Amino acid sequence: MARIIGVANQKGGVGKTTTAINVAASFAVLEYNTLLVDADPQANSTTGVGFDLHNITNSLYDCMVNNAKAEDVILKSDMPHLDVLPSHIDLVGAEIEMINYPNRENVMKAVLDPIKDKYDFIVIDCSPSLGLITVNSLVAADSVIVPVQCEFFALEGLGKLLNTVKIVQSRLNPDLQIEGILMTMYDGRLRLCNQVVSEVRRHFDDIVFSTIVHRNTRLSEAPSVGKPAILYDAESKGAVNYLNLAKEILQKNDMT
Amino acid sequence: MARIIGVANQKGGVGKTTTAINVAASFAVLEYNTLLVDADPQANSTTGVGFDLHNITNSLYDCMVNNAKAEDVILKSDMPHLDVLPSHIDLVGAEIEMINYPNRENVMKAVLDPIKDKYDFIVIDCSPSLGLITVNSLVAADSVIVPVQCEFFALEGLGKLLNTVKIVQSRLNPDLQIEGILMTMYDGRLRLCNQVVSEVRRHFDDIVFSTIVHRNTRLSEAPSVGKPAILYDAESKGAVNYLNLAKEILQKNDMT
Ligand SMILES: Nc1ncnc2c1ncn2[C@@H]1O[C@H](COP(=O)(O)OP(=O)(O)OP(=O)(O)O)[C@@H](O)[C@H]1O
Ligand SMILES: Nc1ncnc2c1ncn2[C@@H]1O[C@H](COP(=O)(O)OP(=O)(O)OP(=O)(O)O)[C@@H](O)[C@H]1O
Ligand SMILES: [Mg+2]
Ligand SMILES: [Mg+2]
Repeated sequence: MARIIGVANQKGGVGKTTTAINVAASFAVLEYNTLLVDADPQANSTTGVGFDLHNITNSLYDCMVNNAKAEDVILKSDMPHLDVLPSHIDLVGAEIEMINYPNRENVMKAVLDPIKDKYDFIVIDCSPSLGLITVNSLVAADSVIVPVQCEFFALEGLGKLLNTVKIVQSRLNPDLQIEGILMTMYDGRLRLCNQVVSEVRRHFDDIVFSTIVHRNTRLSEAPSVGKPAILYDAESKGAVNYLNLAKEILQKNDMT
Repeated sequence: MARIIGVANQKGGVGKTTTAINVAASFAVLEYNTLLVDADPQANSTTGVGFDLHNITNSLYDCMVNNAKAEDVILKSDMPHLDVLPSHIDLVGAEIEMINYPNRENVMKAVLDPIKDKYDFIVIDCSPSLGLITVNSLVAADSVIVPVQCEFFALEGLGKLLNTVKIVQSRLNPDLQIEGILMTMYDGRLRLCNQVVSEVRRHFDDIVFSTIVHRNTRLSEAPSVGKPAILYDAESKGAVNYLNLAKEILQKNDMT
């Protein structure tokens, strides 16, 4: 039975996609069967692991709006143990189309339930919004990773996201946990970075991952060749950070 | 009569807010009457120029959904010649509330029309989405600045945004122009950065600003003290880049 982990933060550019791709790839390298779900119409997770959007005919959109089965849409990536449920720009329209569904917050859960037994982990990459698709991801998820860039605006948005998680827990998914807050793009030479890390630790110490992801150009280069960092440059600081994160999550859930 | 400039890109974290705040502040320093409109429920432009969200009672939400007059909601900032039309988290709900408005794409235009004569420039900071509020901004705008981070994913999203601009031009606002594509967070030492800049120049050379905004920690520190970079550290590379951008826009529009 898969553990479903959402990666969410309405603040843009904080490293949601980079985290989703690389933690999923790290689970796959450790031989856990993993599915990466791209729930962002930008489809960055889909292209970041090497798929060409022109070749994508069916996507998460079809599962959520046209009743397509997830297993008929899922693609095998270049990596063993890593499958992808791709996104498509049509997903932008799904929110409006689903507004009047009777069970509009539970659509993603219904899409993923039939395939939950085939995987150890399902990782969902969310768009920079707290709209209906992100809420669907939080309802389907067992837990959520919150990437937080070591920047002022990212710190500001953290409270709003944790509020949303509380609302989802109280009304839609009481079992939703916080897998952890992940500090991203950390650069130890910058005063602001260190201030933000200590501020987040001060308020949320018990849920901040000990793994910190450093700013590392290999992480931003890797998607341009359609590979997770661990395939692009396994020795890089970024790849090592994400492998450590995967191990920390396994330990925390007594799965090692 | 104000020139209304939207700052938009559905890719998150590319520097929309940083650009909106600092180009608006640069126009104000050059003594052009400027209004900064925060059209993002995250309200980063509002806090980035020093306002405390707890003190914001009326916002753009009230103008768009509750028929409040812009002039009753606008706040004076610490800088002469710079006013702000603040945002609020309620704006998240505005998209759903406006879905059934007869003229749902023209609401922002109707909000700004009555005050257009009081300003030389109105700069609109958009959220990382192509939803109804962003479309409203593009309909109200005379032109749009597209910030593009020197990264792979930002390059990928550019085509989608330019497509959306074309759709808005053909159906809703035929006068909408592209003010320019602005390369942001440029670091000349990184190969990927240089590749992205030359790729954007290759495809869109005629609309790329010659001003490039460099990665500069002063730009990310300034919002934590609620000031535009030009007030926080006028000598900094970031502040100088944005002043040059303002001058480039003035020259382009024969306003110097
Ligand atoms: N640790 C890191 N070091 C260097 N670059 C990084 C790092 N993490 C992410 N990046 C780069 O920063 C940019 C933003 O990251 P990413 O796209 O993963 O964020 P996101 O939260 O998914 O954005 P969006 O809100 O648009 O979905 C990308 O270009 C990515 O390659
Ligand atoms: N040129 C720059 N140099 C250094 N840091 C920058 C620069 N431009 C922006 N930043 C920082 O990068 C982060 C992202 O920028 P910003 O918030 O302006 O992007 P955005 O596109 O408005 O994000 P969102 O999609 O969430 O609205 C912020 O923390 C900001 O302070
Ligand atoms: Mg993303
Ligand atoms: Mg912003």
